[in-house]
Order: sequence, then structure tokens, then C-alpha cells
Amino acid sequence: RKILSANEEYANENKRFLIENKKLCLNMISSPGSGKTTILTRTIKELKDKIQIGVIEGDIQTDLDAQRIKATKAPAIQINTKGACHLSAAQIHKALANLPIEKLDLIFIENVGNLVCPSAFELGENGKVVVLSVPEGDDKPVKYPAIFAKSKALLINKIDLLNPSRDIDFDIEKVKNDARKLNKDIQIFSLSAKSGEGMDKWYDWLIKGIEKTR
Amino acid sequence: RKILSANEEYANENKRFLIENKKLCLNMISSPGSGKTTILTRTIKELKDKIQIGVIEGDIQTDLDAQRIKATKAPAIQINTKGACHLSAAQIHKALANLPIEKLDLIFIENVGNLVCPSAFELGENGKVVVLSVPEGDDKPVKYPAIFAKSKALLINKIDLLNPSRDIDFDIEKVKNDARKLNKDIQIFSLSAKSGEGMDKWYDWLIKGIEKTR
Ligand SMILES: Nc1nc2c(ncn2[C@@H]2O[C@H](COP(=O)(O)OP(=O)(O)OP(=O)(O)O)[C@@H](O)[C@H]2O)c(=O)[nH]1
Ligand SMILES: Nc1nc2c(ncn2[C@@H]2O[C@H](COP(=O)(O)OP(=O)(O)OP(=O)(O)O)[C@@H](O)[C@H]2O)c(=O)[nH]1
Ligand SMILES: [Mg+2]
Ligand SMILES: [Mg+2]
Repeated sequence: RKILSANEEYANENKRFLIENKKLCLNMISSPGSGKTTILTRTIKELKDKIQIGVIEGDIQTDLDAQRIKATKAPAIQINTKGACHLSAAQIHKALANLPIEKLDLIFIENVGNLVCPSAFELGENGKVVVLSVPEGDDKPVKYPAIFAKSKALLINKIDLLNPSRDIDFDIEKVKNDARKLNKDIQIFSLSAKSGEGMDKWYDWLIKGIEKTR
Repeated sequence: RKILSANEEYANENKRFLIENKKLCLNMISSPGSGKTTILTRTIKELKDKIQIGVIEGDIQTDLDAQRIKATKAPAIQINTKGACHLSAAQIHKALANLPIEKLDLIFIENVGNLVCPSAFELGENGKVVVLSVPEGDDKPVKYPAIFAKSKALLINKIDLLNPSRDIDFDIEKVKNDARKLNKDIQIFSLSAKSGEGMDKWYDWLIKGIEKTR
């Protein structure tokens, strides 16, 4: 239990810091390649006149994702876990100190691509956002339940691939029902970070979330 | 280090058992939804007149994957990890005792959907097979290097989605180059478990592998 309690101490510290500064912080979790970075870059670009977003990127290796975020002119910090399968609250504590917090309205943490381990580590965030993409299949909520049970929102991404001729089997209603059985309050957004479809409702939810933390 | 050594003891036990019985055992690892179960069910069906395959399924929850394997009439054992992000050699030790080993030529282990943790746990298998699917993106070998460095084979799955009208960005040559930089001997198969394209070379490699263990 020792390892979780050190993490909890840092998580509580991060939470205090975010509340004092009245900032919203969301921890984005998914399998590798679900589209987290693509969703973030499009969100930053399309909301740039309304809200200021900063990103803490978590990856095993490389700073590829932070570079993609920086290309939007948003501040980004890259954490390399060098093998660890999730981010820790201590890493987030350090990264928060290196972000221009007073200029930001919203801080995203893009966690390491992994649908299992990150769900067990609190980072001090206001909430978790799980991303599930259409090509992964519609059985993921029942097969990997923890993250769906703990998330405030579920983004069903890559719905541009759902068009009938694309021969991809994905039953969106089944995913919504299974996620709601695990977590009756989960907010569900069907969107495509590529085509832009459905992004507006996700933006509305972010802006409402920011207003609540003020 | 204690936890790895208990795992290593079971892994060595499993390896001895497989060598004594002259059976090939492959540990299949990927992100959730890359197509492991679809590849296995097609492989079992198309090779049923040549080789007998048994499967040990690893999932956090449900026996959905084992049911799909059993529908092909192949023996399958479902292990539920109830939260753990990878299979352990002790679980495999127990599962091997419940398979009709003498009737089988090849045993697949389908690990928990996770591109990180399973790469660190030896199970006593002859080799790891990593599956990467086209929709996940072509940056995965550099971002999640350990599993590509340690695998005997890389299956690039869902190549049916590469056809130009589908607007999916995936540079197959980049993936092959990046994987070979991490592991010069890795065997790479581009295939589609859905359309059947490219499966024949994968089958040849399996049959050669079985002949070598005899
Ligand atoms: N068709 C389609 N492709 C998408 C969409 N969103 C992302 N992609 C593609 O999916 C692949 C992975 O996207 P990323 O944004 O890098 O995914 P990620 O979740 O950040 O990946 P990791 O950081 O490695 O876990 C890329 O090839 C993107 O172009 C979408 O809405 N539709
Ligand atoms: N287009 C296409 N879809 C595929 C292919 N292979 C699998 N799929 C689809 O991908 C989704 C996931 O396939 P699975 O075989 O369940 O994936 P998995 O790796 O076993 O998933 P987990 O066990 O949850 O990690 C399903 O909707 C399949 O129909 C393929 O070659 N092409
Ligand atoms: Mg990313
Ligand atoms: Mg499966």
C-alpha cells in the first residue's frame, strides 16, 4: 500500500494547487492511438479565442506528442516515463510548476497510452476523460471496465470511420449502454477529431467545466 | 526484484514443460482492439487441417475472447486478471495443465490488451508476437519500443483499411524501418484478419516454427 500513499500525498498537493489557482485539470486516458493528441490539438486550435489550454504529455519515450501540441503555440511539458506504464502524481507536481498557470484556464494531462494502469493512479485532476476509438471494437467497456467506471466523460472518437461502406463493426449504442451500466453519470461524446463532427458538444462541456472551477 | 524472480521460476518451469512436450508457444501482445482474437480465430480455422492450436486467453474481465476461440472448436482457457495489467507465468503454468497438450502443435497466449506491461513478464513462451493495427498510427514502435525490441514477429494488421479512399495516415515503410532499428531480426507480416490478405506468409512462419520445435 506504501506506493499508493506516496502518490496520494502528491495528488492531494496537486489538487490543492489547482483549487487555489481555480484551474480545471483533466486526465486523458486511452489505448495507444485512440486519438488523444489529435483531439487535443484540434481542441486547442478551435478554442484558442475562448480559452487558454496547457498540456502535460506522458509517454514512455520521445517528445513527439509535445511537439504536436507546441505546434499549436500552447504550452506543453513532456514527461518520459522510460518504461513505467502510467504517470505518477509526483511527475505531475513537477510539471505543474513549469507551466504558466496564471495564463491558463484548462490543463490537460495526456497519460501514457494504456487502458489499464493509469486508471489506478490519481494525479490530483478534477476528472478523467477516457477515449475509445471506433476501430478498437465495441467490447472495450465490458473488457476494461475500471477506466469507464471512473471517468467523468467518454469520448467515442473516429466516428468518421463509421460510415456504412467502411466495413468496421462498432455498435455505438452498445458502447453507451455498457459504459452507463458501469457509470450512470458518465458524459458521452461521439466525435471525430479528423472531420470535426461532434466536437462542439465536447467544447461546450469543457467551457462549462471551466466556469464551475472559477 | 523479488516479484520478478517468482515469475522467472514459473517461466522456466513452463519452458521446460514445453520443450519436453516439443510444443511451440507464442505470446501475443498488442494494444486493446488491434485484432489479436480475430487473427487467432482466422488462423485456427484456416490451418485446422494442418495443425492443432490451443489458446490461453488473458483479460481483465469477461470470457468473451475465449468464447470466440471455442466457437472454432479449438481448446481455450480464459484467465481473468481482475485488474492486473498483464499475465503472469504462474497463471500460464496452471492454464497449461488444463490444455490437452498432447493433441496440440501450437499454443497461443493472448495477453491482456496492453502495449507496455506484458513486455516485461516472461511466461516461458518461445517468443513474443506484437500486433500493431493501422488505425493506431505509425509512431508506435518509437513511442512504445520495448515490445518491438523483444518480439520475434510484428503483425501489421487491418491493412484492408489502407486503401486510399479511407483517409487513414499510416506509413508502413516507416513502421518497418523503426521496428528493424529496434530489432534487426524481427519478422514483419502485413496482413488483414478481415480480408485474409497476407495471412499465408504468417501461416508459413508458424508451420516452420512448429517444425523447429519437433
Ligand atoms: N480516421 C480518423 N483518424 C484519427 C482520428 N483521430 C486520430 N486519428 C488518427 O489516429 C492515429 C493516432 O492518433 P493520435 O492522436 O496520435 O493518438 P494518441 O491516442 O495520442 O496515441 P498515443 O499518444 O500513442 O497513445 C493517427 O494516425 C491519427 O491521424 C479521427 O477522428 N478519425
Ligand atoms: N477492418 C478490420 N478490422 C479488424 C481486423 N481485425 C480485427 N478487426 C476489428 O477490430 C476490432 C477488435 O478486434 P479484436 O480481435 O477483438 O481485437 P483484440 O486485439 O483481440 O482486442 P482485446 O482482446 O480487447 O485486446 C473488432 O471490431 C474487429 O472486427 C482487420 O484486419 N481489419
Ligand atoms: Mg498521443
Ligand atoms: Mg482479444
